[in-house]
Amino acid sequence: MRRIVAIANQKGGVGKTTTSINLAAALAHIRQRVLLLDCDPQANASSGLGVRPPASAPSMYQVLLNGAEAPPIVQPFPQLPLHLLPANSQLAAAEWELPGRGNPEGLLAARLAALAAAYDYLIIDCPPSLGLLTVNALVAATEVVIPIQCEYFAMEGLSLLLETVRRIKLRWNPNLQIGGILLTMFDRRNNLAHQVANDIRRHFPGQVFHTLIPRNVRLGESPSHGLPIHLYDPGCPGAEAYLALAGEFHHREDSD
Amino acid sequence: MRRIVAIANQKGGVGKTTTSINLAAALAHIRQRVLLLDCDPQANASSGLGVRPPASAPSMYQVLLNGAEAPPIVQPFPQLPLHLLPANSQLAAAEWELPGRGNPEGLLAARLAALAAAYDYLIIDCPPSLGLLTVNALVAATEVVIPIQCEYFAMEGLSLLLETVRRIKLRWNPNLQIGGILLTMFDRRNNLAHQVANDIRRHFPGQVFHTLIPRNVRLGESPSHGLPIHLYDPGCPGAEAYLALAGEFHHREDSD
Ligand SMILES: Nc1ncnc2c1ncn2[C@@H]1O[C@H](COP(=O)(O)OP(=O)(O)OP(=O)(O)O)[C@@H](O)[C@H]1O
Ligand SMILES: Nc1ncnc2c1ncn2[C@@H]1O[C@H](COP(=O)(O)OP(=O)(O)OP(=O)(O)O)[C@@H](O)[C@H]1O
Ligand SMILES: [Mg+2]
Ligand SMILES: [Mg+2]
Repeated sequence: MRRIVAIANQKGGVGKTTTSINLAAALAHIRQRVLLLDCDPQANASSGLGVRPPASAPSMYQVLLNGAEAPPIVQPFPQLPLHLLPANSQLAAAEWELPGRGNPEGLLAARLAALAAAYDYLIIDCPPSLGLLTVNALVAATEVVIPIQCEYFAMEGLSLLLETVRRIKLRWNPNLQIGGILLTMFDRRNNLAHQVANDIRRHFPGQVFHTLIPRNVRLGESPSHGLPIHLYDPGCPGAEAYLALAGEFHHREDSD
Repeated sequence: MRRIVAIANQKGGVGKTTTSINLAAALAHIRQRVLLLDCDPQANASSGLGVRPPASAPSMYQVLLNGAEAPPIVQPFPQLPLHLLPANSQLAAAEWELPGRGNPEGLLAARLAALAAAYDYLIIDCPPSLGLLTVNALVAATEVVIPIQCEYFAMEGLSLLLETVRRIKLRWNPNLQIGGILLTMFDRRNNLAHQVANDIRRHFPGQVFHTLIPRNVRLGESPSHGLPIHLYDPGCPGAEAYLALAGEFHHREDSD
């Protein structure tokens, strides 16, 4: 069963891009065919893998807005079955050009129908907002993974995001499931982190991944080398956590 | 000279809200009359001070969209000359309702003309995007303060933000200055942080605040108590840093 996974949370800086890159790479490491789609005009998922299409080159913008003939898919590491559909800053224009099209919410879903066949997993990195780019990802997705920092503001935005997911499921995408809530940048020396983690597990029983992503400085360094964490520093806590997450994610019962 | 300060950066989670709340409170602590405006639909600046207007109550949304008669300004702490114009999730609708108005970019500036007279500083917390809410803040502002984490992705987004500021200055707001780049969540044990900080200082000489905001767990805790840092834990590194920032900010030569 092909899985299209949106990594979304309108709260900024919670680890969406870090999770998109490293979950995608870890799934490729366990021999899954993976396509990572960069749906954020900041294009951090692209640059974090060393891919920076110049402003005039084809990228996610063309695929969304004019269904580019051959989508500009790259394979950054020959030894990994990880493909990337990169973005650049042109994508920022999509937020106000999309409303002028018929079915502006469903454009990505329509484009993915042709692309998805070649992959086991499609992972979509979303911007920190609930605008049309995130809506497109949620309409196209079979599930949404919600990275969340164990900080006070984390809980505030979660109900708004879950409400948006419910509305999208009702109106455009009845298949959309909650893939799981992922606790990121977890610092076990910090009391607040434990309190928030317990709160989240209590509020959303059975929906929080067992794998916790620890705060690990190597995860902040790896994008500056254009490498996913398990190629940058295979033995570090960050690499182990994302490989564990890929295992948990891949072996989850679909009926969950 | 009244100063209207937008705290902006489309990169998520860099400390915009933490800086808005704590710079505003620290300026009030040194007896400046301060109005904090929450322009982010996440409403973290409001909830971080314990203020949560229900969805139906007047808030920033009404002020922007229909110039509410008496703006719903509150003073969360009687002992501090800190006023707050709070937001709630209704503000999310503004991003798509504003384009239908005449001069959608200049609505906040028009509303502030009447409000600003009573204050020395107006501090505007922005969402993690360069959409119409952030544009409104930049059009209304006399200066923009850019919080930036000393991480790899930090530099990527900075040129896009500075380009946006330049365009806004040309088209709508010739008074808009760069108030300064603020290095936040600085962890002096982390090599990458030092590298990025040096890079930023080299690329933007004279525009980076001398005050560095350290990573300090108390800054993550204070919003859960609805208190600015200098009321929550007056002696902690976070409180000292924001008081130092207020001092540097207030005594900066205007001609800088
Ligand atoms: N587990 C971690 N440990 C340490 N640093 C991390 C971790 N996860 C992410 N980071 C760093 O924290 C910052 C924010 O992470 P990231 O950019 O992935 O968040 P995001 O949610 O994608 O942000 P945005 O909302 O801007 O899209 C980045 O600089 C990243 O390198
Ligand atoms: N110096 C600091 N030390 C430790 N934690 C911090 C610091 N500054 C901010 N934080 C915490 O980091 C998280 C992100 O900060 P904050 O919410 O202020 O960023 P933001 O840029 O406003 O995010 P958004 O892009 O979602 O608006 C929050 O949980 C906050 O409490
Ligand atoms: Mg991101
Ligand atoms: Mg904020």
